[in-house]
Amino acid sequence: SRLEESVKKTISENPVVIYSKTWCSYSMEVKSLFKRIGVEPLVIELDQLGPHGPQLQKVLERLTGQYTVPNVFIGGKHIGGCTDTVKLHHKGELTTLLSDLNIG
Amino acid sequence: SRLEESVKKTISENPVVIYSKTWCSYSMEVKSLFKRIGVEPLVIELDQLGPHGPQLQKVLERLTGQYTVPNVFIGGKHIGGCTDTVKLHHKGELTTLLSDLNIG
Ligand SMILES: N[C@@H](CCC(=O)N[C@@H](CS)C(=O)NCC(=O)O)C(=O)O
Ligand SMILES: N[C@@H](CCC(=O)N[C@@H](CS)C(=O)NCC(=O)O)C(=O)O
Ligand code: FES
Repeated sequence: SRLEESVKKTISENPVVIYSKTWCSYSMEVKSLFKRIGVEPLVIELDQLGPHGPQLQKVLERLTGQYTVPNVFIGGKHIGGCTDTVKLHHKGELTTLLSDLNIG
Repeated sequence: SRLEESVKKTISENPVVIYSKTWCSYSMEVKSLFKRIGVEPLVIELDQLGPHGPQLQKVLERLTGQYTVPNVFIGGKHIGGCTDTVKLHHKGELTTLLSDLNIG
């Protein structure tokens, strides 16, 4: 579908992409984590897109198996949600992954 | 207002009350915290009350200054949100407060 193609384009053209909701604390946590490590993600706030928000959320589920937000992509790869990203960081693997991809 | 009176009644008649949203991870965290310490809170899911949900959320803001969820009350007293409750627990003060009130 066209929406699916636009998501694939977005995650391939942007090193870090976060599908988020503005009022969601887990989304806030993952956004501020990237800020702390000096990386500026492309953030797409699903609650600010009118009817496109829920549509995008379903497309992301189709593409990644994950319906929930935040939904995090690094270097075009699906990373997961807040907990997954924080775990990766605690293992030291987040900054490694980012530097391997020359991000940040 | 009648809604305000019903909130005051709810928090005075129930030792632990959590105003929550079913799909919110912070709400899930605080609900499972009480479960882990063996306390059964009264949980009011604001997203399952149709138009009453947003109305209740505004009443809670008027009563406590807090608009966000989760919104936690113990022994009729406003405790705060997820972070506040977790902090209290890490300091050992949550179980103390609950036992002082003969809860759980
Ligand atoms: N363990 C997941 C939890 C994700 C989750 O449950 N997200 C909630 C918001 S906190 C969600 O997407 N709920 C459905 C919705 O908002 O549409 C993570 O760490 O990201
Ligand atoms: N630090 C607060 C954060 C509370 C917060 O930002 N809650 C969000 C959901 S996670 C909220 O209520 N957003 C507005 C809404 O859902 O109506 C806490 O620990 O509870
Ligand atoms: S909506 Fe509350 S943590 Fe996501």
